[in-house]
Amino acid sequence: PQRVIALMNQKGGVGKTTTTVNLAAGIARLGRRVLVVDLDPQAHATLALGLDPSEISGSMYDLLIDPSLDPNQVVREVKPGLWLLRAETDLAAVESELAGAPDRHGRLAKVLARLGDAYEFVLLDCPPALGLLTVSALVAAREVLVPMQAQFLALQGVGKLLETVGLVAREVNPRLRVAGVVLCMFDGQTTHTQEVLADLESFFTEARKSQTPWQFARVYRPPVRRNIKLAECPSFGQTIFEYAPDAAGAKDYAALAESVVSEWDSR
Amino acid sequence: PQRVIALMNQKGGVGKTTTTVNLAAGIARLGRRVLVVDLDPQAHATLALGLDPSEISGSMYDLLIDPSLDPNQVVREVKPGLWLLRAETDLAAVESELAGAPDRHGRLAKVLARLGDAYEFVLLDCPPALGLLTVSALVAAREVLVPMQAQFLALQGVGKLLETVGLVAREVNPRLRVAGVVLCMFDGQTTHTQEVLADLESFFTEARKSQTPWQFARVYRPPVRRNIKLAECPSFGQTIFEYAPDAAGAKDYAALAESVVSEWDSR
Ligand SMILES: Nc1ncnc2c1ncn2[C@@H]1O[C@H](COP(=O)(O)OP(=O)(O)OP(=O)(O)O)[C@@H](O)[C@H]1O
Ligand SMILES: Nc1ncnc2c1ncn2[C@@H]1O[C@H](COP(=O)(O)OP(=O)(O)OP(=O)(O)O)[C@@H](O)[C@H]1O
Ligand SMILES: [Mg+2]
Ligand SMILES: [Mg+2]
Repeated sequence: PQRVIALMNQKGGVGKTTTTVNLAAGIARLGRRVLVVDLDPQAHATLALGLDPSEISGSMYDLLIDPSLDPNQVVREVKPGLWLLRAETDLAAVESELAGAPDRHGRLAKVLARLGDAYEFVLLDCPPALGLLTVSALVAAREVLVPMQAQFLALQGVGKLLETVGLVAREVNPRLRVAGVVLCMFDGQTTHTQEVLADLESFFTEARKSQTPWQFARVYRPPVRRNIKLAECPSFGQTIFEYAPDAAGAKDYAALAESVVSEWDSR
Repeated sequence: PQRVIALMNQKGGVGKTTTTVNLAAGIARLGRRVLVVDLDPQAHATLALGLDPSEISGSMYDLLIDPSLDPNQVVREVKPGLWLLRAETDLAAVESELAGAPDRHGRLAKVLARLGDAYEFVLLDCPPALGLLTVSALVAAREVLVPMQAQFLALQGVGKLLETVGLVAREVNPRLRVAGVVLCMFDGQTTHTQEVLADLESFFTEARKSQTPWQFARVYRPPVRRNIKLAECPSFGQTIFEYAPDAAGAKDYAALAESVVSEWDSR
């Protein structure tokens, strides 16, 4: 069995890619096989894992456009124990190119199915939008993690996000669940942040009474603190554990990886 | 004559709205009449200026859909000397609703033309995308400011951004110019940030030799430092000058407003 998680948030720059890459690295450090699937035409996860985005050698785009291709030929081990199904900028065209195709939302799920159980953890890095690529991720995934910032304006987008998750769960993927929120770039010092955190917590407490995909969602602890090392390591194509293993960012993503793995093992 | 500036960056969460709102407030503080045009279906500028996004009383959406409406009836003075042409979530539909209309990219320009010279400074807050709303802003504006972070992944999107500006300049708006970059959430302490800043500076130095809309673009100084007060004040519907007039965020946006006004006066 596989834990397949979509990291989604239509808001830009909230920590989706940083979380996908470093959570995956944390999982690999715990000795578990993990696949990162880069679904963003910006290809930032691909870049952050050390690949040259202009070197075209088979990518997510090809697999979505031509379902007869074998994804096992495209996936590469980019760090020890960490595999990548890369993106490239052509992916920006996939929405319009597949606009007519009736099976367009299900193609990613089929690609993952062809990879079988080779990877125990699969993390899908979504673009900042609620279009075809993100919806495909929600169709293919079993769970959702929402990276976000503990800021007032960040709360505004959550409703729309959950509406989309609810829609996919009702129409296509009834087993889809929101595992929870990962607070990124956390600046715990202020009343403001604490208030936003409290808002989120009470929202999830209320949700327990609901029959929604986020009924058992939670805020993952500890939050991931703001740490400049996390912004630097992508420019070297390194994960935080390679670049600055003693940094706060490494500690926080190691802790998140522990949570994600242990709650899976004890399910 | 009017200084009409589009604040654009297709990347999300980089400081477009925070800069639009607080630069506008800084300009109003200097005694100049300023209009904020909220072009984002998220309506964050509208929210940050104290309006209730669910209170529908005429908005950007209506003016784009029905060019016979008078924008003077929709614009409101929301702070002393600061007017707002508000957005609301319906704006998300405008791209598909106007998809067939041949004049769709020019409608915003016509709306602004109907407001005449009532406002000396007009700031257009763009959504995180390069779609109809952003392109309309580039057609309507005379200049572009690019809020961005001094981070590696942020640099990756600049090429695409300038490509879009160049396209609009060639096809529709030959007088469009990129005034420059506003560095937001600046964390000046590290080598990384200094390197990204140096990259940007040398890019603009090179651009002097070009015949592009960004030939005379520059990095505005000082950068706007990361300051939690700037993240807090939207939740009170206040600008930084109302909420925390002595904070670093207020100083930095006051300095930016000085630059934007004085370079206009001395043109
Ligand atoms: N905890 C952190 N501390 C400091 N910087 C961070 C942290 N997390 C992310 N960043 C930086 O913030 C920026 C945005 O993060 P990231 O790219 O992960 O967001 P995203 O949600 O994937 O963005 P997009 O919507 O463009 O895909 C990046 O430059 C990243 O390096
Ligand atoms: N200098 C700063 N210091 C601290 N927080 C900031 C600063 N500038 C912006 N922020 C916060 O960062 C978040 C993103 O900023 P903002 O909304 O201005 O970006 P944006 O580019 O308009 O985003 P979007 O792409 O969603 O429109 C907001 O929560 C904002 O309050
Ligand atoms: Mg990303
Ligand atoms: Mg904004």
